[in-house]
Amino acid sequence: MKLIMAVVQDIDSPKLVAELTRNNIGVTKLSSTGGFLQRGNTTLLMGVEEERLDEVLKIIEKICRPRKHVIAPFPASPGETMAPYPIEVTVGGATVFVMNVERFEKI
Amino acid sequence: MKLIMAVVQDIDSPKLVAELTRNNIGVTKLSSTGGFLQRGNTTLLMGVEEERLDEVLKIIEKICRPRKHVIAPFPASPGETMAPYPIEVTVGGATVFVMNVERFEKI
Amino acid sequence: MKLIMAVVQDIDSPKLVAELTRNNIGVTKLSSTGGFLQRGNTTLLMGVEEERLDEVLKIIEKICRPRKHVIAPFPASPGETMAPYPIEVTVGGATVFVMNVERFEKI
Ligand SMILES: Nc1ncnc2c1ncn2[C@@H]1O[C@@H]2COP(=O)(O)O[C@H]3[C@@H](O)[C@H](n4cnc5c(N)ncnc54)O[C@@H]3COP(=O)(O)O[C@H]2[C@H]1O
Ligand SMILES: Nc1ncnc2c1ncn2[C@@H]1O[C@@H]2COP(=O)(O)O[C@H]3[C@@H](O)[C@H](n4cnc5c(N)ncnc54)O[C@@H]3COP(=O)(O)O[C@H]2[C@H]1O
Ligand SMILES: Nc1ncnc2c1ncn2[C@@H]1O[C@@H]2COP(=O)(O)O[C@H]3[C@@H](O)[C@H](n4cnc5c(N)ncnc54)O[C@@H]3COP(=O)(O)O[C@H]2[C@H]1O
Repeated sequence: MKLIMAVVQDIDSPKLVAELTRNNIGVTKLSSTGGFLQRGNTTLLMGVEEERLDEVLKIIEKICRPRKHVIAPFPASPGETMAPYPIEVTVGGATVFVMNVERFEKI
Repeated sequence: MKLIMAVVQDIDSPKLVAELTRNNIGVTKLSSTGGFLQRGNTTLLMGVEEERLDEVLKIIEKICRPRKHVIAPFPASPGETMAPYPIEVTVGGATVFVMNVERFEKI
Repeated sequence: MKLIMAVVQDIDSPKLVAELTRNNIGVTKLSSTGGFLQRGNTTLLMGVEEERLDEVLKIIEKICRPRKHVIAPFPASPGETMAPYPIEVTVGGATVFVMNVERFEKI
């Protein structure tokens, strides 16, 4: 059993969760916030048998798309000089961590 | 040190957290949502010394009970045919992942 | 790649996230609750290359401070005798778990 933790954009989460459920993949959703943009995103936890790992990564890839966000520059600390124009940041479709599960129990 | 991530039903969480605390087990609570039922549940994080792992799993087993939920069927996508009657889903007491902690620090 | 899960006090989280971002460390923030004090705290997820692990732990150490909280004693179960006076609890700066990431993907 592997545990996948995937940080995805809020806008892709409903479709991704529906597709995972349709394929009988267990998933738990956590609301989260991106450190850099300070905007809401979604962290999904999926316990997956090792032989289905690639299938799940393909589903994530199919549904989660990178998007460009235009942000007004913000000073990290007061007095820091800011760019006088908005900057463009590309937010990836998903940031995915796969960890080993030593023991899995359904109680 | 092992990290236990347990997804439990909201209704069992207060009693479980109190019992863990009474037994000097550290625990952090995260609000979460089930992928299938789209209902709130609770994800607990517990860093536990390896020799106390079985004790903690027994406490979870003692307090977390499976329950039947009756749900009105919902279409995964518009136009999909729905069962004309409510369906019964059994939600387990806890879904538990145990992972190895390579390094543990109290700062 | 290692995944750091750090439970920190809410009051230190903004400064810590800003410092991590300034140092190009990716971070995702989850709102959480302490099991014992039942107060809000913050759980940070950081995927970090192994050679930057010590650097990140030093940043956490620099910013997260232990603090004394005075709490009115609360009965774990009704009828339990309570201390007749408030008690002092020291909450540490950070509780840090480091786990191995078997696979890391940016989609
Ligand atoms: N110090 C910095 N300087 C300049 N640009 C920066 C930056 N930090 C992040 N960015 C950019 O901003 C996007 C949003 O980052 P945020 O931290 O809000 O939201 C992140 C964060 O919540 C999570 N994430 C990414 N890498 C992570 C890591 N190593 N550990 C934990 N969470 C991570 O995934 C979300 C999307 O990340 P993604 O890389 O696709 O997209 C990132 C990246 O393109
Ligand atoms: N492998 C895994 N990875 C990550 N999180 C996991 C997981 N397995 C379970 N969970 C978490 O635990 C909750 C309870 O799961 P349980 O299997 O007891 O109880 C489940 C199961 O009996 C049923 N169920 C789940 N997915 C289904 C599906 N695709 N088809 C039919 N029934 C499903 O509905 C109940 C509630 O599911 P829901 O998703 O709302 O809520 C789930 C989910 O939040
Ligand atoms: N092994 C572990 N696994 C998962 N999460 C963990 C953990 N150890 C600590 N945490 C998380 O870190 C927070 C701060 O813990 P710390 O040990 O610094 O500070 C603790 C500790 O000094 C004290 N404390 C905790 N449990 C206690 C108990 N059973 N009896 C007496 N004092 C306790 O109260 C402070 C606040 O605890 P609280 O639970 O509200 O909040 C905890 C909890 O959210």
